[in-house]
Amino acid sequence: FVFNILCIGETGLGKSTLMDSLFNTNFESTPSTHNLPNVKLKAHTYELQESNVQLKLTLVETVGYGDQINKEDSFKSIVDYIDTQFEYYLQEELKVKRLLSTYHDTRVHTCLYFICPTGHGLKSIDLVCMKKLDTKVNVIPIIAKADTISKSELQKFKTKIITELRSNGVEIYECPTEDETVADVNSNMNSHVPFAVVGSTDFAKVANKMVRARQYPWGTVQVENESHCDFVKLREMLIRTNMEDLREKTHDKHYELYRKMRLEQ
Amino acid sequence: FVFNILCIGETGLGKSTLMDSLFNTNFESTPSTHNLPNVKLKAHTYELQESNVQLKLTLVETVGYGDQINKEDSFKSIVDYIDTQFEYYLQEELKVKRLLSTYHDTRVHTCLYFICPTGHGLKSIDLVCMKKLDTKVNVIPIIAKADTISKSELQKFKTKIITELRSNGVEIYECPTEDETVADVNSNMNSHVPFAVVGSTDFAKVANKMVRARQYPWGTVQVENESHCDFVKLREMLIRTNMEDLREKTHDKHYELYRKMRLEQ
Ligand SMILES: Nc1nc2c(ncn2[C@@H]2O[C@H](COP(=O)(O)OP(=O)(O)O)[C@@H](O)[C@H]2O)c(=O)[nH]1
Ligand SMILES: Nc1nc2c(ncn2[C@@H]2O[C@H](COP(=O)(O)OP(=O)(O)O)[C@@H](O)[C@H]2O)c(=O)[nH]1
Repeated sequence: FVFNILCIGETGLGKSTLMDSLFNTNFESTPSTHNLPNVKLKAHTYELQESNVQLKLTLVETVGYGDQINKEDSFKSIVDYIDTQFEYYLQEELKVKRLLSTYHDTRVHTCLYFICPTGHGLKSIDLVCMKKLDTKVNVIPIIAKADTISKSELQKFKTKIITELRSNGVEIYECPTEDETVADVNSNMNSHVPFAVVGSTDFAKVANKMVRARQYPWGTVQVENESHCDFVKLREMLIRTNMEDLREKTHDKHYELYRKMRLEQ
Repeated sequence: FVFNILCIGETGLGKSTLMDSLFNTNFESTPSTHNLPNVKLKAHTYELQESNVQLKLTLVETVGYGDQINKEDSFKSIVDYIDTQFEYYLQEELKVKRLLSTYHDTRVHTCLYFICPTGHGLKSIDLVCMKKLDTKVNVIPIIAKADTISKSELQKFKTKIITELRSNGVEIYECPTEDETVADVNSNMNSHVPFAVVGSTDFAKVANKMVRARQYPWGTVQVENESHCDFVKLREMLIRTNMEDLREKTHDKHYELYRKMRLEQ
């Protein structure tokens, strides 16, 4: 089982922390600095056991995204990375003697776009970036560090984001609802997008159990408490219910479009 | 009593909310959008009663700071604004028949620079901007939306910021410690910089009193609770202990430098 996730977001938005939380592990990662001259991507591949399945997970994270004073080239390295993985697959597919079944597929199955929890809406860089990526990868926007936003502000913020995405023609990933067995669960998930997530590498004792949490003087945010944030929904959507659909859409929709445009050149 | 504050920071960092909290009032302000093509400044002047003194307060806020994909011109409008106020004063000062005692002084007495609570350090734009302003205005860096940062992360973050400011030669405002009557209070204040602040336009009932607070499902952040954030220290430093020193340094140090460079041209 291969699964590849690309995380895009400004430095310090909790990308590494969220990945550790989602996969319940401590991925090796050196904390990023804010002063890279251009956006880099760092990719790591890990072998994990997830729901009794052997998972070959590749996590790709942007480094320095949004930090430059001039952000015009922020997208180039991201788009290049996605296209390069399509290109490798295409080259393998076009071989006379090929081994697609054992080929290590590095195509990006989903892009988690981390939105800054300003409360006001999307930034220009968010809209421009997601618009460049929506025909190349399944885009899932998430509100990072959602413990910054109170319940009353959150619904307004989510509505504003969805409105801005729609009015700018940005296509985001939607969980499939044709299959009756998952239709209800999936349309419920779709109604909560963008998921407001909180991640943590720390644990706290709550009701005699050690749970992932962020402790503040005024209270403890429990990552897996659904009345605190949408972390559980994101994990459900990403890893449990829709991993197969994300891989299929990458192959049948995004890769096909790349291949068609590439072979028409 | 005239006092002029310039607030610089990205959209959604809580600038208007903090001003409402500091002066315990509801300043008229339309929420900002993220898509201005360049940075604007909006200034409002208010008549307030503060600690039994009639205060003519001018609040200047950046609009659209840090939102542009290319941030190179972000500083120009800010520097121009500060210099323009010095220029108006200089023109009045140079008049033969002048009325300095009734002149409405619009020179910026302090610049509150709002730092994004990433936990990682300053962004390039923060360093470049504060470096451009430190010889023109009293710069007070503050960590915005400090309820995003846990106690254990906060000290590391503050240390990182101070280190980066020092290694980049950025001069920030320091409360005066020569006067024995305020030396202790002021050096204690200086040791807490950058102040980690939380603001709120909402109130909650705590111990039978209505206090400014942000309510979350996991707890209530009390703006004026000193174990929750440094809001009280900022208010103390700005409005109660050092307002006079901020005005004096603006006149004796920053304005004099402007005047000297201007008259040498
Ligand atoms: N308030 C809050 N802070 C978080 C959250 N996740 C991570 N952090 C903190 O934010 C800082 C940056 O996190 P990190 O995962 O290194 O961000 P990255 O640069 O995007 O990989 C660290 O101090 C984390 O403890 C969250 O959900 N909420
Ligand atoms: N977590 C947190 N949110 C805040 C704080 N202050 C303001 N906000 C929220 O952040 C959003 C933007 O605040 P606003 O004052 O309009 O920011 P401005 O654009 O910088 O003027 C609003 O939803 C506020 O309720 C704070 O101290 N902490």
